Amino acid sequence: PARVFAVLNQKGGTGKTTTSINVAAGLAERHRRVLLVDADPQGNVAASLGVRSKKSLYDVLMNGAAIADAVVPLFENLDVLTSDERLAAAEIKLAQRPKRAGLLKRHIDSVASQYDDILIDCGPSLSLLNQNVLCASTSVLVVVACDYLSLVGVKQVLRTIKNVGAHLGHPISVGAVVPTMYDARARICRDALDSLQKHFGDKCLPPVRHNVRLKEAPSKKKTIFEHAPGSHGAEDYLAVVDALCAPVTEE
Amino acid sequence: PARVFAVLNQKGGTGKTTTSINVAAGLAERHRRVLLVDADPQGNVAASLGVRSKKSLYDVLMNGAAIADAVVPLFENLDVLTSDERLAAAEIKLAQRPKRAGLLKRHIDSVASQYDDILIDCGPSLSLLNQNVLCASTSVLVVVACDYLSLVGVKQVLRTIKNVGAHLGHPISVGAVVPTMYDARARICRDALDSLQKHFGDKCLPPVRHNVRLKEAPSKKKTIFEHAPGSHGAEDYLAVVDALCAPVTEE
Ligand SMILES: Nc1ncnc2c1ncn2[C@@H]1O[C@H](COP(=O)(O)OP(=O)(O)OP(=O)(O)O)[C@@H](O)[C@H]1O
Ligand SMILES: Nc1ncnc2c1ncn2[C@@H]1O[C@H](COP(=O)(O)OP(=O)(O)OP(=O)(O)O)[C@@H](O)[C@H]1O
Ligand SMILES: [Mg+2]
Ligand SMILES: [Mg+2]
Repeated sequence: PARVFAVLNQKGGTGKTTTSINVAAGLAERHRRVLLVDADPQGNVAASLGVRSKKSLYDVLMNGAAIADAVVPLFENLDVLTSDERLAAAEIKLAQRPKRAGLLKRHIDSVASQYDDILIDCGPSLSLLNQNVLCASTSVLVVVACDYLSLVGVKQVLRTIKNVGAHLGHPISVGAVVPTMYDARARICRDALDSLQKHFGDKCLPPVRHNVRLKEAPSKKKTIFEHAPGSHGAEDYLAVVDALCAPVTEE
Repeated sequence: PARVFAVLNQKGGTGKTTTSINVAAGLAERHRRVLLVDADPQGNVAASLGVRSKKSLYDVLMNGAAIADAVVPLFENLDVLTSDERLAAAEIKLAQRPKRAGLLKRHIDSVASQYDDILIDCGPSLSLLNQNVLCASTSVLVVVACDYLSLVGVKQVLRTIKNVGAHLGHPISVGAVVPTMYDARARICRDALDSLQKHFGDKCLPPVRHNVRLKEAPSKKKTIFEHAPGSHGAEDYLAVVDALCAPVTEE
């Protein structure tokens, strides 16, 4: 069955969407069948790839649309399920439903056999919607910018993951930590990476360097591999994909 | 009465907390009496300044504590009202209260006479909590990183501001736009700044340059003025403070 990764950190701007898009594209290039789901009401996956879709995750969760009717085939081996602002209203609606925690999981499970990997890009929060995502996932990709406040945020993410296991009966663990915005010249970045490697060992993947091509790619509606295949950004995301293709420990 | 600024952008990592802290400190140095409120469950204001407090915004909103009992005096002319992860639960609780939109405003109005400026650091979302903040504010400081996805997010922020005026009967406008993470060498940054200046005219303040000292300051629990007074970061935030001390247009 499919591996389902929640791409999460409630700290904003750590590179979750950039990681989701480029890792999904990289896995698809390695002939894995990939579904990229946007669970953030900002809808940055669609904005970054220039994808338009009549139905989004909101229609799946709130109006009972089938995922198969809402996905957009982007490349060979890569389908995208977009989101939009309506998803922000899902949070209040989820609060009122009894079996709310398992809503997304039921939909993800119904398509899991068609994919090898499913990546779910999360918005910067620890909302009910993101708890729903955690309940639908088999492991978590924690994306951490190499700076102090992002590092502080990791403790909260780990607590949330533990709570989902304890209170919602869905044991889930960190599959990998992706350090981003790394600049070897800055001591603050070296210290942050040190601390992540000490804490997570092999689960801490090689860092993605700060690279202006990664900032440019969304404005061109391209992945980093299309926009700047020879850049540090492309090189570093291929290393992340390599690490995820090797046997990933899922405790 | 006090000017109340909501420091907002639902896009994550644009520099809202960095701006809130350093603008609050800069205004206090100019002898304005300032209250800095953290309305983000991440609690990054307290984490960045090393402030510990028994009571936080959660106690004020949910347990009826008075703001005066929860604030921590940080420097001369600067008080801080911190937040913590309990605030995440306030979202669901707010959804169940009838007069929820005006809850924070009632508390802010009760202390407004003691301050010249109140800055409220918002988390990266368009939640009920942030609508509460907008209802308590006299204008909005929109903090936008000079990149494509942040620019895309500004449209959503403007729509939200318009909705608060229309649906919650609290007309509020953009007081100023603060461009951050600016790197003049990168075309994507120059284009982003151009577009902000074209759209917002005088309300678009001079940009805050990308500066590693700003990344370091939170790890030292200092403002940029204490950590690196001669840095670009300190210079640029003083320019923002200057612009805010000049007569600000509040339509
Ligand atoms: N390694 C990098 N080097 C330089 N810029 C980067 C890098 N990774 C991402 N960016 C840029 O930084 C900004 C933030 O990245 P992104 O939007 O992916 O973060 P996010 O965690 O998804 O944000 P949010 O919390 O709002 O969902 C974007 O403009 C992106 O292009
Ligand atoms: N001009 C700048 N140059 C370099 N780094 C910066 C700059 N401004 C902020 N930073 C760093 O970028 C990171 C994100 O900034 P910050 O946390 O203030 O953003 P935010 O909008 O408050 O994030 P969130 O959406 O999570 O609340 C922090 O590590 C901060 O130190
Ligand atoms: Mg994102
Ligand atoms: Mg912040």
